[in-house]
Amino acid sequence: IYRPVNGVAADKSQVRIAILKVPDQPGIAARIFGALSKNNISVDMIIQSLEEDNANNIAFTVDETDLNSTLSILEEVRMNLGAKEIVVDNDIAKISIVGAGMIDRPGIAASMFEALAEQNINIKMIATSEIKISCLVEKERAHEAVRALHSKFELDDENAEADKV
Amino acid sequence: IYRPVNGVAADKSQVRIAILKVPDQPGIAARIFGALSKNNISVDMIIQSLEEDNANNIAFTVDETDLNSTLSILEEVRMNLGAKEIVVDNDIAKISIVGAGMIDRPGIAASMFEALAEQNINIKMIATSEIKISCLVEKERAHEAVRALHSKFELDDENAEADKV
Ligand SMILES: C[C@@H](O)[C@H](N)C(=O)O
Ligand SMILES: C[C@@H](O)[C@H](N)C(=O)O
Repeated sequence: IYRPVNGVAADKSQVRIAILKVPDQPGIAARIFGALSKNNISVDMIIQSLEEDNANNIAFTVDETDLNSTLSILEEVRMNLGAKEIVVDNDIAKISIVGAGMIDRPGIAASMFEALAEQNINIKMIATSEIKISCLVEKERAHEAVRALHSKFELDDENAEADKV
Repeated sequence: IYRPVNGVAADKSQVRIAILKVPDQPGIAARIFGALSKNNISVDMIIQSLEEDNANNIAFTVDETDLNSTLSILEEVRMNLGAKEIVVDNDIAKISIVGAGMIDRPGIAASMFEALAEQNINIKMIATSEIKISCLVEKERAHEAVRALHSKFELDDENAEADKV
């Protein structure tokens, strides 16, 4: 059976960090992530949306074990850039749907968001690619989110089979 | 030779649309993208970063041929949600680096941002996944961006070979 979505994943080991009101000019993202990579900090998601008044926010996720080192590196960058502040959200679970068939399927992201909405789960952050759509939700909602997505994308019976093994 | 990045892509056929100051509560993303998908609008990137004062912005890209229909659908949603406004940026090129080996490689995103910074190219938007990092830049910088990335990730000689064929 062809399924556009063939799996759901939940990752509760990450923390979201954002540097607010960085100047929206060339070289800024390079400095931030250059500093992190020089210090061997592995970054998972990086999200930057629209600018406002010539400034922007850049949010990213790292493993929670890297929180303290990330914050000290980032504080130095923040001072050098004159960015407003650094904010941390450690109440996040990264919920992802994965599939080869998602590209050019307008309804897949909408269905994911609907599944979460039906459980009254708030979506804190969104990033998409052709084979993966990820949403950040509160940690304690992760299990429900996964169940709702298994159900929405009809992955339940497969899971029942797997559980019996 | 193992290369973490094996390709660079540029897409100049999209437009970025954002709906600003939507209420940050369950069901909002579902309504927006439900309305678009009901009308068969194919969405490529969806980006939502951190909330501010219980509201958020949601930005997404569609093919430029879908701009007008997207705007009329979105305006109706905007009114129903009481969202502040809709903004359009049609001066965008989506520049992506693709590779199987990018996961757990802290420096790849930083290198991409550095390549663009070295050409004084401003990064308008960022979204990442394990196999793809995408940045939106001004349309007229697309060609330079691709060249800079080919060079940074040493994909130049392969391209020279391909051109000779
Ligand atoms: C905000 C940040 O992305 C900046 N526009 C840059 O190009 O580095
Ligand atoms: C802003 C939007 O993503 C909202 N938080 C929702 O869950 O739908």
